[in-house]
Amino acid sequence: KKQFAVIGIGRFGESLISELVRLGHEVLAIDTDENRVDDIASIATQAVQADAMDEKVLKALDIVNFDAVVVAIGGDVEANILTSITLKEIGVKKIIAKAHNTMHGKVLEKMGINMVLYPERDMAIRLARNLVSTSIIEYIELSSDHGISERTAPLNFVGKSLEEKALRQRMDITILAVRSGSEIIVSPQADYRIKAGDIIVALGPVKQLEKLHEMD
Amino acid sequence: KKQFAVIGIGRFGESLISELVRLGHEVLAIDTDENRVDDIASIATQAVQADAMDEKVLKALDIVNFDAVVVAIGGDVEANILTSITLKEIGVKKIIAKAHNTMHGKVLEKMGINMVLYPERDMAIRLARNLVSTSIIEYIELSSDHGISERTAPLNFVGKSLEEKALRQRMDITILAVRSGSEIIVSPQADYRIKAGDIIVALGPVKQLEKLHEMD
Ligand SMILES: Nc1ncnc2c1ncn2[C@@H]1O[C@H](COP(=O)(O)OP(=O)(O)OP(=O)(O)O)[C@@H](O)[C@H]1O
Ligand SMILES: Nc1ncnc2c1ncn2[C@@H]1O[C@H](COP(=O)(O)OP(=O)(O)OP(=O)(O)O)[C@@H](O)[C@H]1O
Repeated sequence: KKQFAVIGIGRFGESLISELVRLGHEVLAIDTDENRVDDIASIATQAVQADAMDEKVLKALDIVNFDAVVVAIGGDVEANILTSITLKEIGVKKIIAKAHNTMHGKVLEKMGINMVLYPERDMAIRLARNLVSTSIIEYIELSSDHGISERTAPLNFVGKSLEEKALRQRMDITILAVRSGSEIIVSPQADYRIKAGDIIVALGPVKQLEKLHEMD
Repeated sequence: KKQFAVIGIGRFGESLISELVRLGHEVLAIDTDENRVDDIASIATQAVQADAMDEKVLKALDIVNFDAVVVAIGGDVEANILTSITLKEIGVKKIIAKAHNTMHGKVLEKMGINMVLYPERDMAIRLARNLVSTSIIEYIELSSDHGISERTAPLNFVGKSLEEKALRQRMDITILAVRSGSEIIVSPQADYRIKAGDIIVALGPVKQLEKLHEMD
């Protein structure tokens, strides 16, 4: 069981806290805004109203012993930077900070913050690749009639489960695996719900794979 | 060569326009803000100052014939929803909209928008998985002394190139492939720069793979 601190309970911070807790780990949530602290109190292991730029508070919370601290402060770029610097100075080993824009991100990188995140740019790049490459990414020929091919999930698959698409019955296609973000799900269950950007690894007759390939 | 329209030139919209152009496609950028239109004019194929809620403007731009239209308007949730509805009404086939929060996203999904994106939540979930699973994801035993293992890139690899890490010289480990986001790079070049969340597929002596596994 790991211990994390998330500073700033915006949309990113809130989703991060929820997911870390869901994965079975302890999360300390910190925010200056009392309402946000109250809203997260039932989800986070501990929720504290505090100004994260205050070194005394961070030390009192024993934050230096956490597995990682995430600076999820957004619009206030100076608060984000000052908090990140303070965490580094008191000896936090693993600091991840969300950058509000490219300039802010460069400052954080120059400061030696372990990981700097750009959610908007990241998603834009993934969407761009999804929009342009409906082409087959990889193809393995099993015989002149059968193959295995990889392609980004057609748009009309997104949000649907594999059983809803009934590919085996309707197209004689078997989904061997799905790459979703940075994970790979081998032999996905029938209730697996396809997400935007997922890459589907399909086995089937060449003609059916071509049909799959033509769907956008 | 595909044709895309991106409405709203915020951080997400701007990164999307740049990446689509970089990938060799045509992009029409639309924003009400003259400064943002001017700033993107040298990158986008075409940049137009307009209110995207205005059906007459959208029709005049022939937007219904584009391969996809992305609604990247942020804070003004009503403008985002109204623009998405208008695009659907005039017959645009592929509409992708960025949701400002979960409530907004639900409205868009109920409206039948093809793809609804949540950049902050998406990145938070990917970060959460990266933070908790430094454990080996997959392991193939080649012999009692050698194996192939997969793990998320250690934090201190992020941002560095493979040649900087010099894994073959220093640890006798060969990087067979890197999964980055939704793509897989087989036999990556020495100048490949490791990104946050990347999954490394490594071949080497069991003891060295264990050392790699213990790095956080
Ligand atoms: N010094 C500080 N200490 C602790 N929390 C802070 C501090 N400054 C700002 N915050 C909090 O950070 C949170 C996130 O900031 P903000 O809402 O500006 O970011 P955002 O970029 O819109 O976030 P997101 O994109 O994740 O929704 C806010 O709840 C805010 O109260
Ligand atoms: N009706 C409209 N027509 C065209 N553009 C619009 C309209 N309303 C807002 N925009 C533009 O959308 C752009 C993005 O919106 P905004 O900056 O509020 O979003 P954001 O959530 O901060 O974006 P990001 O997270 O991508 O940086 C702005 O440049 C704004 O001028």
